[in-house]
Amino acid sequence: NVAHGLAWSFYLGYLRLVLPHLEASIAKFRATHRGEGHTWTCGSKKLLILIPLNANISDKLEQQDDSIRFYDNLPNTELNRAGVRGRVYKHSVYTALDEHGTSHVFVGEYATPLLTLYSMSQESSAGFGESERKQQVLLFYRTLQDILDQSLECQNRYRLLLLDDEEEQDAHALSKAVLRHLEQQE
Amino acid sequence: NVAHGLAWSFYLGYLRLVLPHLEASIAKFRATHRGEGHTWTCGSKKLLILIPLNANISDKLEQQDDSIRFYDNLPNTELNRAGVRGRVYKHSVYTALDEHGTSHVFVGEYATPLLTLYSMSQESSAGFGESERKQQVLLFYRTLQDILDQSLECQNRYRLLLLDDEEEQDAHALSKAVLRHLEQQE
Ligand SMILES: Nc1nc(=O)c2ncn([C@@H]3O[C@@H]4COP(=O)(O)O[C@H]5[C@@H](O)[C@H](n6cnc7c(N)ncnc76)O[C@@H]5COP(=O)(O)O[C@@H]3[C@@H]4O)c2[nH]1
Repeated sequence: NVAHGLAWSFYLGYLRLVLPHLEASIAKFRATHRGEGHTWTCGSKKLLILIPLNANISDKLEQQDDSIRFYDNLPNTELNRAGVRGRVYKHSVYTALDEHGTSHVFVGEYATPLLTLYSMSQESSAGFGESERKQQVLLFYRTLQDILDQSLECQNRYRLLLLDDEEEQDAHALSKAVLRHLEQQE
Repeated sequence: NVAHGLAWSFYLGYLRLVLPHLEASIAKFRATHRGEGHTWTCGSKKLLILIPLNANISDKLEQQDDSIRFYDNLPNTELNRAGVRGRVYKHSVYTALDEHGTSHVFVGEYATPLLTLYSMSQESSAGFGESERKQQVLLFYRTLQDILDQSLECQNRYRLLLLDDEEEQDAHALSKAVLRHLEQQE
């Protein structure tokens, strides 16, 4: 099952390497980005991992929802990996505007392996089509949840946001999901 | 099958994005690294993708074989991917000493998904063990070969080096495999 392997790859090759550095990165970022009028909450210190059920992923979050703006990148983490010297790992920081015009900070990105699931469903030689894709996204989500629940390195450092494709009619579905998460963390 | 999905992911999420930029990166590198006493050949302009059958991967190639030295990194490629702004992709350049003491340049790295296969075989909850791992590495290799054979973006820009675990007794197995490839390209 493709999604099972991609969930393990996402954890073993990324989340367990980067999440332990997240808090320190965010602290450095806040020290160099003071007084810029944005609201930081407890939820701002977790990596929001966006998982859209229809695997429809933008390269820039603000293309998905105009209440979202790119703020800046966190400082880089560099690791020697499998022959690549100083491979760079980074996360992007965004703000989401609520209905009062308050700008809330969050660190977020799509679960990149979903791009693979999406592209594989378009390549006839890859062996699965659009109808299986949604099942594979759900399998990815559940497998990742199980893995992360057992992971000490990742505990309390992330939040998986499963985004329903039925809410796609709402141009602000993404910022609303993010803001709901940030409120719940308070 | 885990290896099938990882091969597709490696192609769709990495090789087809980075290989088209390789030649230009190498040209820039050579312009800023002139007259340093190393030999460049046609084979030096392809990405050597190392696939050890026992999935035993070092983070630094020179740890595997002391005839290999790290030279420098190619210039970075930055791409906006799934919400990460300016995600960095880079390759490391190495030299391999032949038996006459000539230092040959190559751009090489292990196939990163093999790290996932290796770690999954160590995690009991991931669903496969050491005995299946070798089969999965072979499946990865064959699937990747088939995908790359059909890929216009990647044609002539890479070489897959399958490294036999029986040659592991030879401390210079890796540099010999690399040098054999470089000679064949002449
Ligand atoms: N050598 C090498 N250099 C790279 O820069 C690189 N980037 C990706 N890959 C490999 O290609 C394949 C597809 O990548 P994808 O991004 O879809 O999944 C990635 C992605 O979802 C996440 N990830 C890894 N590195 C990053 C990163 N820097 N930023 C965001 N996500 C990342 O974790 C998954 C597994 O990563 P790797 O296990 O390192 O191997 C990947 C994978 O096999 C790379 N391999």
